[in-house]
Amino acid sequence: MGRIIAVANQKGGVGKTTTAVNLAASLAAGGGSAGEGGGRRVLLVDFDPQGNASSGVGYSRGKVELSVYDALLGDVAFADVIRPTEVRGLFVAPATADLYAAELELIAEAEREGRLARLLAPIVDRFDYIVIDCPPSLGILTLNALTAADGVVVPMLCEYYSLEGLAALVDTIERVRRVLNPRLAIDGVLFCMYDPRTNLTHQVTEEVRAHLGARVFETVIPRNVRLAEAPSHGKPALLYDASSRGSMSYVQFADEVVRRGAGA
Amino acid sequence: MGRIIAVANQKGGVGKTTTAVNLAASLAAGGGSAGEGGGRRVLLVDFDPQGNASSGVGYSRGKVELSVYDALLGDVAFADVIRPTEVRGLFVAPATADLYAAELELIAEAEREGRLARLLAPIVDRFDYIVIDCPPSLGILTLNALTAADGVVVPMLCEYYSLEGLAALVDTIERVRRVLNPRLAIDGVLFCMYDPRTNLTHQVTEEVRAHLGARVFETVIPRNVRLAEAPSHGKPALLYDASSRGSMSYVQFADEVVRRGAGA
Ligand SMILES: Nc1ncnc2c1ncn2[C@@H]1O[C@H](COP(=O)(O)OP(=O)(O)OP(=O)(O)O)[C@@H](O)[C@H]1O
Ligand SMILES: Nc1ncnc2c1ncn2[C@@H]1O[C@H](COP(=O)(O)OP(=O)(O)OP(=O)(O)O)[C@@H](O)[C@H]1O
Ligand SMILES: [Mg+2]
Ligand SMILES: [Mg+2]
Repeated sequence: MGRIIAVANQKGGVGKTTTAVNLAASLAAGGGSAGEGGGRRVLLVDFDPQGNASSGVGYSRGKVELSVYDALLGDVAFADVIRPTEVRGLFVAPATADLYAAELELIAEAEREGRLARLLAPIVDRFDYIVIDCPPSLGILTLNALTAADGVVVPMLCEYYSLEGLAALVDTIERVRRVLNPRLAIDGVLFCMYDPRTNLTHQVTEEVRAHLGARVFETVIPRNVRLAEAPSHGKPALLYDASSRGSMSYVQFADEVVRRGAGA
Repeated sequence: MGRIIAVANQKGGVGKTTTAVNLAASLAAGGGSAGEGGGRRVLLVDFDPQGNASSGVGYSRGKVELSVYDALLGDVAFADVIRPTEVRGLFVAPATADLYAAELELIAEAEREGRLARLLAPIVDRFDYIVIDCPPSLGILTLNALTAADGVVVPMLCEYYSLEGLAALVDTIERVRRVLNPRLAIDGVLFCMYDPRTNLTHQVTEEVRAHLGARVFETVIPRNVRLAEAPSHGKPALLYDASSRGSMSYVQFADEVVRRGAGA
């Protein structure tokens, strides 16, 4: 039974897409403990109309035929939207700008927040993990992702505006758990573009650990230009520069996600 | 007659709020040419439910009584929402999380995109500039800001995902100009967190200048931790650390905005 992970934070530019792409790729490539053999099957769902996660794995705007919009509001099965990527075991359900219309079109629907969960139900057993990249908002697309998910990974920067938004996000996750999806848990906060040299970093990490305790991942992702370069080649860091600090930190992060999930 | 500037980009975390706050503060503090004497009157409108621009000038969540939501959907006049800040000549119309509801509530309204323009019309003459901070989306709030504005400042990072979103934003601005607001112009793209040392920076700036030509500001904003620290003190950089490279680059930027506008 695949575990569904939403990567969400309404604060913009905190590393959601970079985390969704590189976590999904590292999970697919990593064999986990010896007994599991090589690789897992992982699906990356791009649920942001910007389509960054899609282009991050090689499906830029021009290369996408069917997208998540067609499954969400058209009459296409979700399975028909799924495409392979250059990483063995990693598949993607790409997004295009059509998805901008979904926010308006879904509003009139009953049970509009449960749409994605219903679409994923028939295919969740085919994957070990499903990773959903969310847009920078708390609107209907993010609510759909939270309603479909088992856990939420919350990327954030060690900066004030990121900290300010955390309370609103945690409230939203609690509300979704109470009303729409009782199994939803916060897997953890992931510090991205982490710079240990500034006071701000230490002030923010102390404050977050004080509030969220164990729900903070031990792995931190350093600022590393190779992570910002990889998307222009349509590849996850693992394929672009596997020995970079950025790529290695996401491999370590994937291991921690598996370890934590195993204990769940 | 005040000039209305929207600071917009659906890509998250590119420096919209940091630009809106520090541009507004620098415009208010700067006297411009000798003839103008000291200071101008500037209004900062926080149109993002995250409320970051509000807390960036000292109005964090607990300190806000009336917000833009009350004017937009309640029966409060916009003038009653406006508050002074610590910068002489700078005023703010703050936002709270209530604004999240506006996206849904405005949908059923006729001429929903023109709501903000109608609210600002009675007060625009009281200010030299009105600067609007937008959320990271192309939804109803950003469309309202673009419909009310004379010009758009587009902050962006010199990174691939930022570049990818530019075309969608320019298309949206063109659409608003054709259908909703014929005077809307792109004042320019502003490179934020600019790091001259990476190849990526030069690849992206070349590509943007090739497409947008003169609609790129000469001023670039360097990455400077003092800009990220200032919001935790509720102050624009001008009050937090006026001699920092970050603050000085925004003073220079404000001068360029005035110079370009004068030629308009
Ligand atoms: N650890 C890192 N080191 C260096 N650059 C990074 C890192 N993580 C992300 N980036 C870059 O920072 C920018 C923001 O990251 P990203 O787009 O993943 O954030 P996001 O939260 O998905 O943004 P949005 O809110 O727009 O969806 C991108 O240009 C990305 O390439
Ligand atoms: N020039 C700079 N140097 C260093 N840090 C910066 C700079 N500009 C912005 N920042 C920091 O980077 C983060 C993103 O900036 P900001 O919040 O202004 O972007 P935004 O586009 O308004 O984000 P959102 O899409 O969430 O509204 C913030 O933590 C901010 O303090
Ligand atoms: Mg993203
Ligand atoms: Mg902002």
